[in-house]
Amino acid sequence: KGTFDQISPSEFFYRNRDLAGFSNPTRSLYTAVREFVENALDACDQQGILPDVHLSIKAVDPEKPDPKPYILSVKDNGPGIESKHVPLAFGTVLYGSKFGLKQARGMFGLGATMAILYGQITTNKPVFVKSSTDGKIQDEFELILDIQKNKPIVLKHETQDTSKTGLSISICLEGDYAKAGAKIRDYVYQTSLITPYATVTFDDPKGEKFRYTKIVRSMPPAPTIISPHPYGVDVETIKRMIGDSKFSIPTVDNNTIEKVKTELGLRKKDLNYTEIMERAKRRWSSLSRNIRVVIAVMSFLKMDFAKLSKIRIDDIDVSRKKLTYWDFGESKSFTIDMDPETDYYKQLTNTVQGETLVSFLTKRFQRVGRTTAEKFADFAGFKPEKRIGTMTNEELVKLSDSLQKFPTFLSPDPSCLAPLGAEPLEKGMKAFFNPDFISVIQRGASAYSGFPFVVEMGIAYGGDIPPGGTKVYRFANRIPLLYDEGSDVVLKVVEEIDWSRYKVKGDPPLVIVSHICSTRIPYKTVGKENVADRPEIERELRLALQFLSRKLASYMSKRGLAEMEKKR
Amino acid sequence: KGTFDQISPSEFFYRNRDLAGFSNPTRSLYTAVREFVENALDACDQQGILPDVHLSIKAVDPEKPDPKPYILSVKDNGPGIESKHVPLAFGTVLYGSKFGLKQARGMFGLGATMAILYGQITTNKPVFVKSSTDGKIQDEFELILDIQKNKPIVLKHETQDTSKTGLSISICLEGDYAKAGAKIRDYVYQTSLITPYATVTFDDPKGEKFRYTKIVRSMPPAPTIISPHPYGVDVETIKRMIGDSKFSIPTVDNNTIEKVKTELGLRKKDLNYTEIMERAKRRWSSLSRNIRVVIAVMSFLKMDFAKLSKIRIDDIDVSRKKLTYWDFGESKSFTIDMDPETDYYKQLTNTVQGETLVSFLTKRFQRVGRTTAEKFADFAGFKPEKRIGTMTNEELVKLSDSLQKFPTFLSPDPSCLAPLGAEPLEKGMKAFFNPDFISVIQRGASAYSGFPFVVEMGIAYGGDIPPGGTKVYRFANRIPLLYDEGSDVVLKVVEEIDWSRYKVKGDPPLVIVSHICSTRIPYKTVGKENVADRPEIERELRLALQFLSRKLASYMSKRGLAEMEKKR
Ligand SMILES: Nc1ncnc2c1ncn2[C@@H]1O[C@H](COP(=O)(O)OP(=O)(O)OP(=O)(O)O)[C@@H](O)[C@H]1O
Ligand SMILES: Nc1ncnc2c1ncn2[C@@H]1O[C@H](COP(=O)(O)OP(=O)(O)OP(=O)(O)O)[C@@H](O)[C@H]1O
Ligand SMILES: [Mg+2]
Ligand SMILES: [Mg+2]
Repeated sequence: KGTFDQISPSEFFYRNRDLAGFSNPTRSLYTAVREFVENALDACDQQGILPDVHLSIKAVDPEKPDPKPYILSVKDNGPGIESKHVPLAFGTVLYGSKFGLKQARGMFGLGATMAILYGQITTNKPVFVKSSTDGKIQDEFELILDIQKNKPIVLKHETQDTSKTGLSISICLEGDYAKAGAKIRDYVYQTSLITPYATVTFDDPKGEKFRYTKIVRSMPPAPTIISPHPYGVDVETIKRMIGDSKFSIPTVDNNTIEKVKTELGLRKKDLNYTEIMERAKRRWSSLSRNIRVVIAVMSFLKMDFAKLSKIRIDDIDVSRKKLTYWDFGESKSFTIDMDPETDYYKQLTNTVQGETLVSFLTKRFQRVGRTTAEKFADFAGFKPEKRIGTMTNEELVKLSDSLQKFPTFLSPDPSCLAPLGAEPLEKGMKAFFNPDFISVIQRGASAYSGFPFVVEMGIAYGGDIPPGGTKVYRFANRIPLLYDEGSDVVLKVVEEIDWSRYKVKGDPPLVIVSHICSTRIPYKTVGKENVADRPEIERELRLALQFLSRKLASYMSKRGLAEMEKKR
Repeated sequence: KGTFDQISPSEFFYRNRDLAGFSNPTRSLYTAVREFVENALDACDQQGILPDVHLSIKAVDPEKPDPKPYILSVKDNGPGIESKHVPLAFGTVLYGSKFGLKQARGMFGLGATMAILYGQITTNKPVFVKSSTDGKIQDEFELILDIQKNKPIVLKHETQDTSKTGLSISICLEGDYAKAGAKIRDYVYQTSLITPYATVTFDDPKGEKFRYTKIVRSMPPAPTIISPHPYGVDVETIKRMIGDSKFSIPTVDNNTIEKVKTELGLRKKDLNYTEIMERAKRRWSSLSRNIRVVIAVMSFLKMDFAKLSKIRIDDIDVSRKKLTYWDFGESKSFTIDMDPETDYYKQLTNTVQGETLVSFLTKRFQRVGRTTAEKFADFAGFKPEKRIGTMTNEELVKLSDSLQKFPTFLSPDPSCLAPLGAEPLEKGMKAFFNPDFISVIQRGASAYSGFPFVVEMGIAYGGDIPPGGTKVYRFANRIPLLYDEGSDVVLKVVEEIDWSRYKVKGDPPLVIVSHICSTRIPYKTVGKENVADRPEIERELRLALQFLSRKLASYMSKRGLAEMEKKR
C-alpha cells in the first residue's frame, strides 16, 4: 500500500528542476545568469534607477574540461534588499515581492532560489549575498538552503561600511561554458538591446570583457500596480475581494475600548457619551474601520465607555434594524431599534453585509464607473444596491460568470505597462544591426483574460545583417527568450508569412524583433522561455507583423526600381 | 518598495494553472478527466487489480451553450484510500503516494487537487469522494479547498455500508465538451489501447455510451520501487542518504533507559550488568538501532541501569577509542578506553561515523556489488573503509562527481519497470487498427541520468487505417499524450525519417505507436503532455523506429512484387 508524503515546494522543484530550466550544466549556467540579471534589472526598474549590472563567470579550475564548477556573480546598483528579507528572498521558494498585478520580469518567487539550489546540489557551496539599502551599511550573508523544509540556513551575517546601494550575489555551480557561452553572450547582447537605458558588463571565463553601455539616458516610467479587470476573475478571486471588504463585528471588550480611546486621542475615561460621539465625528476620516464600527454601535446604544464595558453585542440584524445585547450587570438581553437614516446604520450595514454591488465594482476593479456598474447589475440580474456580503454561493458564481460575459467593460488600463517605446526600440535596433531599412511599431494596448498587454515590433533589412534567412529576436517584459522558439507564439506568426508577397526573396538578411509587455505574460513553462498562443496576443502580433511587412515591401520595390535605374 | 510575500504551492498553481494544463474550459475538462482516470488506473496497477473504470460527464443544464458547468465523475474498483488520507490526498497540492522511485502515471502529487481546484473556482462547488478500502465500509466526503493555505476543508464525512473496494470522485467544473469532446473520446480510446487489461466505460453528455472491454485477462506485474542508481545522484541526495544512515548518540536518560527495558522485555530493574548484556545479545537482531547504541555504550561502561542513570555521555572519540562521561554522583569526568575488537565498538563506529564507503554503496544503490564498490573507491581516490559520516564537504562533492563519472557501473535495473509487452501491444494495435501489416518491438532497457527506461514501439499499415499520412500515437507510462506533439521527442524522431527510403510513398495509411516506461518520465511541463529529448531516449526511439521501418520496407516490397504479379 502506498505511504503518503507531503513535499515542500523547494523539494518539488528540486526533483523537477528541468521544469524551471535547470536540466543540465549547460542550460543551468544559462538559466542562473538569467535569473540573477533579471532580478537586478527588475529592482532598478522599480526604483527608477538607471541600471548598472555587472556579470562575471569564472572557472574555479580553468585547466579542467567542461562541465566543471564556475563562480557566477552578479552585482547591481539597485535598491538592495533589507537585511531581514535577504535570507527568505534567496532561501525560500515561492517567496518574493512580485506577486502583485504589475509588469515585471519576475513573477514566480523562485528564480534566484533555484539557481542557488542548483549550485548547492552540484558543488555543495553556499551563496554569498551583499546588500545595502541605504548606501552606508552593507549586510553580508553566507547562506545554504534546507531543501526539504524550504527555508534558508544563515551560516554567516556581518555588516560592513559601504558607499552605494545595491545587491551582489555569488554562487558556485557546475556549468558548461563551452556549450553555454554563445547563448550567454547572446543573452547579454540582447538584454542591452531591449534595455537601452542599462549598462551591462560581462567578464567571461576566458578573460574576455563585454561592455554594453547605455545608449539612452532616461528611464522609462516604472511599471505601476493595478486593480484587477472584470474579465480576469473567477469565483475564488471574487470571494477574496469580498472577504477583504467586509469585517465581522469586533468584540466590545476592554481591549477594544482601549483602542477606541487611543484612536480618539482620549487619555481620561471621563468623556460622556455626547462628547465621545462629537470627537469621533470630528476625527471620523482618520479612524480605522474597526473603531468606526464600534462608534456606530455606541451611537445606537447611547452608552459611554463605562457602560459599554458591561455589555456584550449578541446580534446585529441589519435588515430588521435591530441590535441585541446582553447586559452583564442586569443579566438579561436587550433589543433596540437602529435608525436606518443615520450614517452609523450605513456603517454597520457595510460591515455586516459588505458594500453594495455598485460600490464594490467601482472601488475594486479598474475602469468601472457608476454607470457601467449599474448597467452590469442590470445585465447580471442583481439590484445595484445588493449587499455583496449577502450573496449565496450560486449568486457568487452568477456574478463571476457575468463579469466575464458583460460585453461593455472598458478594455484593461494599459497605463500600468512600461513598454520600451517605438523610438528607443528603433534606436537600439539601429545601433545593433546598422540596417539599410528599419521600421518599428508600438501597437495600441490590448488585453487577454483581463490582463493588459502591448506588442512592440521592429523589422530590419540589410546593412550589417548577415544573409541567411529571417532571424527572430523574441522579448517579453524586457527579457530575451532564447530557447524553445519552436513552441512560441511569435514564431508561429512569423512562419505564416509568405515573404515573396512582400517582395522578399530567398534567404534574406532580415531581422524581426518582437516585444510583449503585460502585467502577466502567459509563459508555457516555469523556465519562462516561450509564450502561449493566447488568441488576443497572436492577433496583435500578426497585425504588427503585417504592418511592418508592408513597409518592408514598399522599401524593397523602391530598392528594386533604384537598382534597375543603376543598370541603365 | 516591494512588500514580500510567501505563497503556498496551491496558491502558486492557482495563479499559474496553465502550467498544469488548466488554461481554459476546453483544456481543463480534458485535463480533469485525465487526472482522475490516471489515478484510478495507477491505484489498480499497484494492487494487481484488473481495472474497471467508469467515467461520466454530464451537463448541469444541457440546454445552455458551451462553455458551461459539467459534472465529471470517475469511479474505480481499486483499493480506495484510507479515510484519514482522503482529505489531504485531494485537498493538498504536493501530497501523494507516488514520490518514490517507481513507474507510475502520477508523480507530482497535485493532479487531482488541481482538477478539484479548477472546479471550485469556476462553479464554487465542493468535491464528493467515496472510498472503501475494505469492501464493507464506504467513507463519503464533501470537501472544499482552502487555496491560500493549501489544505482541505471537510464539509461532510459520513460512512455507509458497501460491498466493494474502490474510489469514486465527482466534481462540478466549467468545461466545453463541444470543443473537448473529440480529444476526450480519443483519450479514452487510446487508454484502452495501451491498457488492454482494463475495462473503461464512458457516458458522455450527449447520452452516448462508449465501452472498451478488456481484451487481455491477466495483469502485467506491478511496478516495483528501486534504490537509486549512481548516475542519478547529486550532493543533496548523497547527503540525505548519509544522514539516513547515521545517528547521533542518544541521550542516556530515564526515558532512554525505559525504552531499553521495554525492548529487552524487562519489567523489574534488578538485572545486573552481566545479565543485561546477555539478554541484549540474545535479542540483538530484534533491537532497534538506538537501543543497540545504548547497549554498546553500556558494554564499555560496564554499568547496570541504576549506575547508568547517574551519568551523561560527553564524547565518543572513535578514532582514539576513548569514551568520556560525566558522573553526576562524583561531579567529575571520566574517560575510558574502548576495545576496538568488539562488535560493540563497530556498532558505535557505524553510528558516529556512518558505515564504510563500500558498505554504503552496496546497500544504498542498486546493482553495486562489493567488487564494483572497491573499484569505484579506487577510481574516486577514497579508501574502501572510509567512513561516510566523516566526509568533508569537498569529499562529498568528489564522491558525487565520481559516482556520475565512473564508467563501469552496471546500467540501471529495469526489472522494476512494467512495460506493456510486445505481444499485448500487437494485440491491441490489431484490435484497434485491423492493419494489413504490423510489426512491434520492445527494446532492451536503457537509462538516462540513472533512471531506467524501456521503449516499445509498433508500426501498422493499411487495413482499416485511413490514408492521409502518418499518425503518431504517443504514450508514456501508459498515459496517452494528446497535446503539444510539436515539442515532443517522439515526433522529432519520426519527422527525421525519409519514408521513401522504406518504399513508403505519398500520404500512407500508416500508424506509429510509441510507449516509453520509466521510473521517471522527463516531462517538459507539469501538465505531462510532451517528453523532453534526453539523448538516451531519443537514441532508443530512433533505433526502434529504424528497426520497424525496415520491417515495413520488406513488407512493402513483397506487396509491390505481389501487385506486379497480379497485373501480369
Ligand atoms: N538584485 C536584487 N535587488 C533587489 N531585490 C532583489 C534582487 N534579487 C532578488 N530580489 C528580491 O528577491 C525576491 C526573490 O527573487 P526570485 O528571483 O527568487 O523571485 P522573483 O524574481 O520574484 O520571481 P521569479 O521566480 O519569476 O524570478 C524578488 O521578488 C525580489 O524582491
Ligand atoms: N482513484 C484512486 N484510488 C486510490 N488512490 C488514489 C486515487 N486517486 C488518488 N489517489 C491517491 O491520492 C494521491 C494524490 O493524487 P494526485 O493525482 O493529486 O497526485 P499523484 O497522482 O500522486 O501525482 P500527479 O500530480 O502526477 O497526478 C495519489 O498519490 C494517490 O495516493
Ligand atoms: Mg527573479
Ligand atoms: Mg494523479
